[in-house]
Amino acid sequence: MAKIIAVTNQKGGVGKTTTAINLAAALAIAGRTVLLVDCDPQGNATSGLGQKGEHRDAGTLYEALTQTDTDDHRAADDTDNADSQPNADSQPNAHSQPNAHSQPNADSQFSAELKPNADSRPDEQVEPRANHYILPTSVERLSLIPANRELAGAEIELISLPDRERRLQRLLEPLRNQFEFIIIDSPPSLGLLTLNALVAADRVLIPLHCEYFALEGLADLVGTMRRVRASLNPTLDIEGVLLTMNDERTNLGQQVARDVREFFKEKVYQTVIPRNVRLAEAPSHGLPAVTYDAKSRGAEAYFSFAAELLANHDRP
Amino acid sequence: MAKIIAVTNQKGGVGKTTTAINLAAALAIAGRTVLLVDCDPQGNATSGLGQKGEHRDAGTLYEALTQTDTDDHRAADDTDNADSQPNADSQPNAHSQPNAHSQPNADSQFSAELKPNADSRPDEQVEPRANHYILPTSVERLSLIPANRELAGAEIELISLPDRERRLQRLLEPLRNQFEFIIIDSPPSLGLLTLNALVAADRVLIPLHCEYFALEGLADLVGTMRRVRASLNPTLDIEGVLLTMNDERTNLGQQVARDVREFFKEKVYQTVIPRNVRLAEAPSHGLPAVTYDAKSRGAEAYFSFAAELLANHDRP
Ligand SMILES: Nc1ncnc2c1ncn2[C@@H]1O[C@H](COP(=O)(O)OP(=O)(O)OP(=O)(O)O)[C@@H](O)[C@H]1O
Ligand SMILES: Nc1ncnc2c1ncn2[C@@H]1O[C@H](COP(=O)(O)OP(=O)(O)OP(=O)(O)O)[C@@H](O)[C@H]1O
Ligand SMILES: [Mg+2]
Ligand SMILES: [Mg+2]
Repeated sequence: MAKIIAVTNQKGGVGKTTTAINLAAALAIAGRTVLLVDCDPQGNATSGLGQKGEHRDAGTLYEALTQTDTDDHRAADDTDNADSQPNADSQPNAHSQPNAHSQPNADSQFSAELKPNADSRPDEQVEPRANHYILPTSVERLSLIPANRELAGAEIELISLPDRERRLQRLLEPLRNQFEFIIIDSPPSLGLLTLNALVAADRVLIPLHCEYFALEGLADLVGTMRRVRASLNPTLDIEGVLLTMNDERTNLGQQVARDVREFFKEKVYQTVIPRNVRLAEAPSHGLPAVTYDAKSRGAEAYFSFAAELLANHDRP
Repeated sequence: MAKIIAVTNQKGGVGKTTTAINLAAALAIAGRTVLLVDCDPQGNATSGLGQKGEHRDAGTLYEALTQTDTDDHRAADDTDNADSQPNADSQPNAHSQPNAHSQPNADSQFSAELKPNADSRPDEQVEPRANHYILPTSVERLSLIPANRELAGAEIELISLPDRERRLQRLLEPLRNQFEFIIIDSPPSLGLLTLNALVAADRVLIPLHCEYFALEGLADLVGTMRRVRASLNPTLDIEGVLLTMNDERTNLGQQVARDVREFFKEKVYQTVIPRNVRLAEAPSHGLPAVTYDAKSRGAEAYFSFAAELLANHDRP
C-alpha cells in the first residue's frame, strides 16, 4: 500500500520541488517504487527530471484531472496501441518503463472470464486510468506524471466540475498497489491544485526556509490543513517539517529554526538541508542532485533525510 | 500622472515582495509619493511594512476587488465617519496619513454646484473609492492597500464577476493624480490576481533569481504578457529585469545572468541585488531594509536600483 505524501507550502521558493525530486529519487535508489506527481503549472518537477515537454498520448496531469471518465475510454484506446507508446529513444532509461514492471500482462486485460459483466469495458477495472499518464525517468523505480503550463487552466476549469477537490484523489487511489510511495509537488498557492494534493495525500511534508515570510505563512498552511481534515480528508496529518536552504551562520536562521522546533516539536527532521549550489545546478542537467552529484553536501543531506523518513515510515 | 508598475514573476521566492517594498520605500525617501498595493494573499508586503492585520473599515484589497460599486457607497458612508479612521496610535507615523496630503479638502467633496446632477452621490465622483482602503506606513509619502488571506477567495469569486480582469485597473485608475508611482506586488502564479495586476499596470518589473527554474519560467511570463497586451492592455511593456539574490561566486549565477542579458538586453538593470541577510531580517521588524539598515549592502543596492529606475523614468 503506497503512502501518498504532498510536498506543500504556499510560500514561494522554499525548496518544494527540490525536495520532491530528491526525496523521490533517493527513495527509488533505496529500492522503493516511487511515483512523482507534478501538480504545479510551472512544471519544475517535470523539467528537473529531464522530461520537459514529454508526456504520453493521454496527456499531462491537466488532462488527467479535467477529463471525465467517459473521455478517458477514448484515451485508453489510443495508448494501448503499441506505436503510440513513448518513443523508446526519448526515454533516458527504457527498461524502467512502468508498463514492463507494474502493468498486469496485456492479455489479461481483455480476458472476458475475469469480468462477470461482459459489456463493461474490461480495461476499466484492471488498468487504472492514471497509468495512461505515467512516464519513466532516468532513475530506476522512479516514475512521473508530468505537468506543463496548461495545468494553470485546471484551476479555473475544476471549479465547475463535480467533486472538484477529489479529482487527484480519485486518480491516485487505484495506484496504491503499484507504488510504495507517491510524492506530489504542489504549487506556491492555496488554490484548488494544492487543495487536491491535500485531499489526495495521507501525509504532508512541509519544506521550510528559515526566514520571516516563510514562518508567517505556516499559520495559513496549518489552518488550511485543519479545514481539509474537517471536511475532505479526516486522516490527513503532517509527515514532517524539513528545514531547507539553511544558512546556519545567520541569527535569523537560528532564531526561526528554534521557533519552528518549539511549535512542531518532534515533527521537525533532524536532517537540515544546507544551501548548496549543486542542488540548484542539477535541474539544468535534467537530473536529481542525488544522481547528478551524489557526493555533494546537498545530495548527502537528501540521502540522510530520506533515511530518516524511511525510519519513521517503517517503524511499527 | 502616476506610473503603475506590477512586480511580477510566477516563480516563487525570487524577491518580488522584497523588491516591491524596498523600491517603494526608496522612491518615497527620494521625495516621490508612492502607493504600494499588496495583491498577494500571503500578505507579505503588508506585514513587511508592519501593517499585518491592519486595514481601514472598508477592508483590504479583497473587498476592494470583489465589491460592486453599489456596495462601495455603504463602505464610503462608514469610513467618512471620523472615529472609524485608522486609530492614530496604531499609525507609526500619523502625519503621513494620505488623507492629509492627497485628499481634496473635505468641504469641496460635498459642495453641490460641482455636480450638475444633484441626486448622484457627491462623493462618488470626487473621492476615488480606492481611498477608503489606503493605509499610511512608517515611511513618509508611502501608502499601502493591504491584503490578507481572504484575498485567496477573490481568485475564485472574481471568475463569475463581469470584467473580472479589469477590477484592479478600475480601482487604481482614479488614483493616478494622487501618486507618482503605484507599485503592485504579485503572487507566485499566473492566475486572476496576477492577470489583474498586468491589466492595471503600465509596466512590469521582473525580479529574477539567477537559477535554472526561474529562467525556465520566464518564457511563460513573457507569453502571458503578450496575451494581455493583445487583448486587455495594449500599452503594457517591460520596465526592466532586476537580478536578485545574486551569488556571483557560482558558475550557475554567472551563466544564467549572461543568458538573461542576451535575451532582455538593455532592459536588465546594471544594479544587481546581492544576497544580504539584512534584507531577510528587515520584515521581521516590520520595516523596509532601506530604513531598517540603510547602510547594509542590500539596502544600498535597492537605493541604487531606485536611482536607476528614476533615471529611466525621468528621461524625456
Ligand atoms: N538547499 C538548496 N541550496 C541551494 N539552492 C537551492 C536549495 N534548494 C533549492 N534551491 C534552489 O532554490 C530555488 C528554489 O527552490 P525550488 O524551486 O525547489 O522551490 P519551490 O518551493 O519548489 O519554488 P516554487 O514555490 O516556485 O514552486 C531553485 O532555483 C532551486 O534550485
Ligand atoms: N537579496 C536578498 N538577500 C537575502 N535574502 C533575500 C533577498 N531577497 C529576498 N530575500 C529573502 O528571500 C525570501 C524570498 O523573498 P521574497 O519573499 O521577497 O520573494 P517573493 O518572490 O516575493 O516570494 P513569493 O513568490 O512567495 O511571493 C524572503 O525570505 C526574503 O526575505
Ligand atoms: Mg516548485
Ligand atoms: Mg512575495
